[in-house]
Amino acid sequence: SPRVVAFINQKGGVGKTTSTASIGHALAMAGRRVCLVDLDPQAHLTLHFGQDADQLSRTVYDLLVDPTCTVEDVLRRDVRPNLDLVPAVVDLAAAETELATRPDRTRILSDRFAPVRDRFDVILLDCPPSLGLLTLNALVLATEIFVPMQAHFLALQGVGKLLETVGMVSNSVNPRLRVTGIILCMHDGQTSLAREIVADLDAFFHQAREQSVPWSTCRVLRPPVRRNIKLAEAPSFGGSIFDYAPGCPGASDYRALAAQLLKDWGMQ
Amino acid sequence: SPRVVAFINQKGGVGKTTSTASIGHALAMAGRRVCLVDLDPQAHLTLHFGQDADQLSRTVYDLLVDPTCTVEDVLRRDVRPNLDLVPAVVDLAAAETELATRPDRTRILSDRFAPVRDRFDVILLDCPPSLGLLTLNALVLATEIFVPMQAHFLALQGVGKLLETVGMVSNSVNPRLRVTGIILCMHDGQTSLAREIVADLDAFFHQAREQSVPWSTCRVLRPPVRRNIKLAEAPSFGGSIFDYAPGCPGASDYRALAAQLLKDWGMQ
Ligand SMILES: Nc1ncnc2c1ncn2[C@@H]1O[C@H](COP(=O)(O)OP(=O)(O)OP(=O)(O)O)[C@@H](O)[C@H]1O
Ligand SMILES: Nc1ncnc2c1ncn2[C@@H]1O[C@H](COP(=O)(O)OP(=O)(O)OP(=O)(O)O)[C@@H](O)[C@H]1O
Ligand SMILES: [Mg+2]
Ligand SMILES: [Mg+2]
Repeated sequence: SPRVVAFINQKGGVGKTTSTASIGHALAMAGRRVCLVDLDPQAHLTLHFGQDADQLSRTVYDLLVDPTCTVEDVLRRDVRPNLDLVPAVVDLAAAETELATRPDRTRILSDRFAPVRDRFDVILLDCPPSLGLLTLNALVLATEIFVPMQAHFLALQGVGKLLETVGMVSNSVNPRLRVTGIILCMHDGQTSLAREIVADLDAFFHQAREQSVPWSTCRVLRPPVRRNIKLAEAPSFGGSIFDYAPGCPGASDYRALAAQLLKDWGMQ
Repeated sequence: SPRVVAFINQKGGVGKTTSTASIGHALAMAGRRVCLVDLDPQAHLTLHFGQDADQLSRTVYDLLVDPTCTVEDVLRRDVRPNLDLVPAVVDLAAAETELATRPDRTRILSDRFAPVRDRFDVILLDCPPSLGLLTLNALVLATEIFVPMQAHFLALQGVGKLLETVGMVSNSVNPRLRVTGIILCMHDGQTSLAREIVADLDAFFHQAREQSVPWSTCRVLRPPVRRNIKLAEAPSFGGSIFDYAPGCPGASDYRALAAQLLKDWGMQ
């Protein structure tokens, strides 16, 4: 049964989409069957793979709001070898309002995705910068959570609030949900600020191992992903970093992260 | 009558708070009477000036929801020489829901702030990463808007949506509202991506000069603010960049930006 990872952080611009796209593509290149799901009305993950929203007749929006729409209708097969994508479009912003009154509104994605779930080794869910209904749908489908973040002082504040929300979800709708990894994005490893923040995070998760909390097995994933302008350029070429600049430091860091995940998951 | 500038961008982590704090402090150091208003439930601007939320009995939240609370109650005088602050706390997140049914809900800040408005030369409003009710209150009080952003491909998309919202507000509640400046934050000036994005922005605003749109006088402000880790470190010391590292490149860029603004505003 597949690893289902939600990339979550209610702070904007921290590296959720870049991490989902890059790790997803790296895992597919390593031969695993991967599905990416774009849950953000900004549809940046969809852009990362050159998918034109105007040509998308069926997206995750339809999957959520239209009972006649199936996951087979929206699944774009092999956008890259071994890599499928459920795309998003801007209309998705309306989903939160449209679904607000349905009693099963946090379960919809999980229920609708179920028929194809076991087709994949890994499913990655890119979430918008909020803890609203779209993110909650991801938290119900997922088995684990990665938190992309920058090693900055203000970023630490958001993490506390995020863990609190995860705690509530795992206590109510998805008891097996774990926070298993922090991804350090846009990392300036040379600075004392970054080193201090990483040390704080390592210490926090070390003492959490003794507690019965959903992040008791969480650790900071290595390597951190260095700031590398190539990662910001790639989406303007409609491709991931592995399409655009496979030899650059950003590609190398994400490839190493993916390789480490395959080890941890016993999937080599 | 004062310059009232809202720092707006619905994308997260683009430099709104850092710009509001740094430009505000620089203008105060240049001898102008400045008021900063923190409209973000994250209360990062409040942190930037070492203001402890637990000690804040009165914040912008009270100003918005409690009719007995006056602006004099919440105004923290001289947090730095010439610099007053209306702080925020996390409770502010509830304001959007609490005010949702009031017919005057976008005017409240403007109305409640009116008694002290003319005490200042410049009022700067730090907004959350959304186009919701708190940001709309800023848009009604403001006379102009600055948009902090990174010169990245994905950042351009957000700007279009932002301008559309500004257009709607200026057509309905605040006809004199102008978008007057783009602030380039965390700028990697050496990269071709940054140069291309800046060229695109310059060209866009050049052709907008002929149109009757609220951004017809907007330009990219100079200098761009370089990426500088000192700017990320400053809030962890409870101070602005001018308290923490007044000689660093980040301080120099924001000081130069503020000086240019004073020229443009005829306020030297
Ligand atoms: N390691 C990196 N080096 C340089 N630029 C990066 C890096 N990682 C991400 N970026 C750029 O930073 C910006 C924000 O990254 P990204 O879109 O992945 O964040 P996000 O958390 O998904 O944002 P949002 O909250 O808007 O969904 C993008 O322009 C992206 O290209
Ligand atoms: N020029 C810069 N160089 C380095 N770091 C910076 C720079 N400007 C801002 N930062 C850091 O980047 C992060 C995001 O900046 P900031 O908080 O100003 O953005 P924001 O748009 O206000 O975010 P939010 O949407 O969460 O309110 C912060 O950790 C900040 O310290
Ligand atoms: Mg994203
Ligand atoms: Mg901010």
